Amino acid sequence: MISLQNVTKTYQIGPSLIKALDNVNLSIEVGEMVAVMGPSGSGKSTLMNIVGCLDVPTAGTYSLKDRKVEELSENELADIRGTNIGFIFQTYNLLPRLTALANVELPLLYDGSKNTKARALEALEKVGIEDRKNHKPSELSGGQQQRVGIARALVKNPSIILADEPTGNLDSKTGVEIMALLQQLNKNSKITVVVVTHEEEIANYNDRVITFRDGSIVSDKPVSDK
Amino acid sequence: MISLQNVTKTYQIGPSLIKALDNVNLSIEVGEMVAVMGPSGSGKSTLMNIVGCLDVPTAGTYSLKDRKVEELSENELADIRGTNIGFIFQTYNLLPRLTALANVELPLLYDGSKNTKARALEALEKVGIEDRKNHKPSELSGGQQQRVGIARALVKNPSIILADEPTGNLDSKTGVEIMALLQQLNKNSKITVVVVTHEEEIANYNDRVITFRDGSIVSDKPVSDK
Ligand SMILES: Nc1ncnc2c1ncn2[C@@H]1O[C@H](COP(=O)(O)OP(=O)(O)OP(=O)(O)O)[C@@H](O)[C@H]1O
Ligand SMILES: Nc1ncnc2c1ncn2[C@@H]1O[C@H](COP(=O)(O)OP(=O)(O)OP(=O)(O)O)[C@@H](O)[C@H]1O
Ligand SMILES: [Mg+2]
Ligand SMILES: [Mg+2]
Repeated sequence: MISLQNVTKTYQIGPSLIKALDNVNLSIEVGEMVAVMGPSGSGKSTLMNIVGCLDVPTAGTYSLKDRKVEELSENELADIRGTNIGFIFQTYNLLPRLTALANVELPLLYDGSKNTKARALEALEKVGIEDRKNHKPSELSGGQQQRVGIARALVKNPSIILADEPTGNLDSKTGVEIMALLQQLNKNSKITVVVVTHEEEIANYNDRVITFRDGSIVSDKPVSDK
Repeated sequence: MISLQNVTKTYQIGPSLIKALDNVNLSIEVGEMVAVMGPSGSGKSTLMNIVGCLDVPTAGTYSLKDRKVEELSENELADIRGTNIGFIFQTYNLLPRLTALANVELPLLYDGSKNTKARALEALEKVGIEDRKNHKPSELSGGQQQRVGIARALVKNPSIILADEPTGNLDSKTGVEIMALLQQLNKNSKITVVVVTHEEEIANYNDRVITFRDGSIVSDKPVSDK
């Protein structure tokens, strides 16, 4: 359902050509739970942005549910980003003037949903920060901001969750709770989950681990000890 | 040299009173290397902001080198923040319109130092990202931005380094390199280092581990297996 064929992403900075992704071939099926690992700067966030339709390849093709993303209309793209994909950003990207609750409620308001406050509150409860619902991001700890980002990504029950280092600022216990939540969504609701992580024990909550180095995939293995 | 006596920090949000720090007593001597751990929201960043003179207690006293910080003049405070303390922020706080090199050079320009470009470049080399010196923050990976923040904190050779989760977005190998660098500065140059971390193996690079829960210190122990 997620298919990258010979995907390359390059940037030009002054005289240097940077290859953030270098000829990447990758397939992820519906209902899989996959970890993406690799050194800092190896292309993981770039991959996630392309998979999440937030960025486009310089070369190669990205297909989602058998449709080439470059051939989709702007409306179809907005629909995918808004409804089907829940994105947890590495740097949270919360709106600074809105409270935690309002940040999580916003995606629901955009498509005229009912019951928006109750659903946003339920998402905050799932990540354990409902008691901070009236705080703005600057009034929250780093890990609390991270969890608002997670709640926001989950609130529309997306069919794909892309989590870019969702536990980086969380203590082990809270990190385990988040991974258990993602695992539950994957197993019970068949949601496809991709998690970028630097930690082996977080990677082991997944079925498969893909490892990047310098923009290329260097290994792609099932997680054995289950 | 760092001494908190009965320090409390509270916030009022609507009807709730939040106790971010609750009667904290803590002493850190010159040349110590200390880890601070605890669940998300337990007060670690609040502690660091007070120790770094970026915030003030609601109650209690914070003394730095035997001088009560509340009695220092604005000039003396600016001097401490600018020269003596290198702060590595949990959310990097880089200037978005400046390159990595310019972000690291900025503290040196403020006090009329010589050789600013060379010194900034050397700091970037120490954290392994000199090849990204001309990138702006939005053109860097999460871990690369984190390392620019680390280089900036070290460039003025401060006597105290406060690192709030310096390896949160780094793969283990790069994280180990950063901790080895901090350890080297501590052992060779007698720099006092305080590291907030969620990871046990990072904490073990330190001499002592202080653990917070709900704004209070619940344990304070030496690191035994060295
Ligand atoms: N400006 C503020 N207004 C209200 N509450 C605040 C403010 N800043 C922090 N808090 C609250 O104080 C508590 C401690 O925050 P702090 O940032 O010190 O936690 P932390 O231990 O660093 O957490 P993390 O590991 O998630 O970074 C949190 O519960 C947070 O919600
Ligand atoms: N807009 C840009 N312009 C130039 N180079 C970029 C840009 N965005 C990313 N890069 C470069 O592309 C490479 C891959 O970046 P990416 O953010 O995908 O890494 P990452 O694997 O997510 O790293 P981390 O673990 O540190 O978050 C990095 O070396 C980075 O410097
Ligand atoms: Mg990244
Ligand atoms: Mg913090």
